[in-house]
Amino acid sequence: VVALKDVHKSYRAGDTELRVLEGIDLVIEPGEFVAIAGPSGSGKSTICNLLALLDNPNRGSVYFNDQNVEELGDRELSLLRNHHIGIVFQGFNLVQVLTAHENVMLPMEIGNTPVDKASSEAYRLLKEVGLEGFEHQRPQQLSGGQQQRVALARALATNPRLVVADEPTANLDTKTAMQIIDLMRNLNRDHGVSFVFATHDERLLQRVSRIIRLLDGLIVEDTMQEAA
Amino acid sequence: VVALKDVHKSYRAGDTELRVLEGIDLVIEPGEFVAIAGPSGSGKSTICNLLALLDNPNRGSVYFNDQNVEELGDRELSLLRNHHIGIVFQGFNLVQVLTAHENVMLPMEIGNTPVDKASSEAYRLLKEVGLEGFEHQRPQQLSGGQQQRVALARALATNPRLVVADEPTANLDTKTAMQIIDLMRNLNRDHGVSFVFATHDERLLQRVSRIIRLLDGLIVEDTMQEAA
Ligand SMILES: Nc1ncnc2c1ncn2[C@@H]1O[C@H](COP(=O)(O)OP(=O)(O)OP(=O)(O)O)[C@@H](O)[C@H]1O
Ligand SMILES: Nc1ncnc2c1ncn2[C@@H]1O[C@H](COP(=O)(O)OP(=O)(O)OP(=O)(O)O)[C@@H](O)[C@H]1O
Ligand SMILES: [Mg+2]
Ligand SMILES: [Mg+2]
Repeated sequence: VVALKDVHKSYRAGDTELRVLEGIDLVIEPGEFVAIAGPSGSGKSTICNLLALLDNPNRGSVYFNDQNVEELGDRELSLLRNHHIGIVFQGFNLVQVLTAHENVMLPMEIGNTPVDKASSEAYRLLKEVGLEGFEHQRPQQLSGGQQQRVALARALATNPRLVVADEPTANLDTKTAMQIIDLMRNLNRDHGVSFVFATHDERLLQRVSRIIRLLDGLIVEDTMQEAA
Repeated sequence: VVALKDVHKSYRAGDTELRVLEGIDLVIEPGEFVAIAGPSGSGKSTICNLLALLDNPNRGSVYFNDQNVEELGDRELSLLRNHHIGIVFQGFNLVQVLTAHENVMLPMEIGNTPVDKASSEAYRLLKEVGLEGFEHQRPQQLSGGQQQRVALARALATNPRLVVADEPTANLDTKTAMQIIDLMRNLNRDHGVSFVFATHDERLLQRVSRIIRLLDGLIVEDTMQEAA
């Protein structure tokens, strides 16, 4: 569903160049439930941004459904992202002036879903992530873990084929984290939604079926496992 | 060093009232290394804000060094916080337009430390949290876990007596998290700095000497343990 071919990414700061990704080859098939693990600063968020088509590599190519995304115009790319990809950012990135319910509706409205349908779907998703009763709070009135769950509900709003979630359980206690992982596991099994997580959280790492380990800008391990 | 006496905290949203803390009694002695655990939304961050003197309870009192903080004027309170309390926020709250180095210097400059001393201390602290080489990056040029560590370095900048850290390891891989926990454990043992963590992270919970559990706005457990 998404693939990186010999992808390099570096940042320039003045005249120094920081090489973050040094040649990444990575294929995510439909229906996968994969984690990308690695030390702080190793490039997990950078890979998430590339997989979610939010950023471009300096070298190498990104493919979505076997098409090189460089061939797509801005508008096509934007539509594709809105319809097919859900992203949970490490810092949540919720719109501060909108309520939780409005935040979750946003991608659906951008995708031209009728308002009444978007509204009931947003209520349903917020209930699914355990936030019934909090729909009309704004982000600063929500706890860290509650904001994290609004961000997940928003990522699921347009029924995407691929969800890229950067540390989706970092701010959750174990009981809530397990409920959230169950929710994602069910969407994966019953609806074939592909999930790619950037995470260091053992509770999530134990429940994925494939772990990709990053170190010094390269993939050093890519193994299948029996999900717990 | 800090204590909450029968503290109640609630938020009003329209005509509904959300009761978050329902009567909390909590004493933190000098030199303690304590964790506050509990489900997402249970009130951990709310307690952190009260302990760090950033917020006031609706009922009940907060004492710092045995003095009721209500007796302090705004200016006194502000000086006390700057000199004696370091806080790590769940969302980091770094100043986006300043570099990591400048962010760490900020509390020292506010406290009238000479610039050259503040500058070398900031470099030292950033090295201690593993960020040597990243001192001149701004927050958006840093990974989530790197930002988290800048926030910790900033909290330690004025040699505070009490550090209140809200989920300080949530965005860190295990190796880095252990280094950070070691750093805090050493400051605690060798310099008597009191640490209060709000966390659900098992890796940190195993290394504190006391765990306070929150549920439905009340403390349901307060036990000493052998730190790992
Ligand atoms: N805009 C930028 N300019 C310069 N350097 C950057 C920029 N964005 C990220 N970096 C650097 O790229 C490296 C990788 O960052 P990335 O956010 O992908 O790491 P990560 O694996 O997600 O880390 P964490 O686990 O701490 O979230 C880091 O060393 C970071 O400092
Ligand atoms: N300004 C506010 N207005 C209304 N409700 C608020 C406000 N701030 C926090 N709350 C509510 O207070 C409750 C406790 O929030 P708090 O941030 O202390 O929880 P927490 O234990 O830190 O959660 P987490 O583990 O998710 O970070 C939550 O249900 C939250 O929605
Ligand atoms: Mg990251
Ligand atoms: Mg919190």
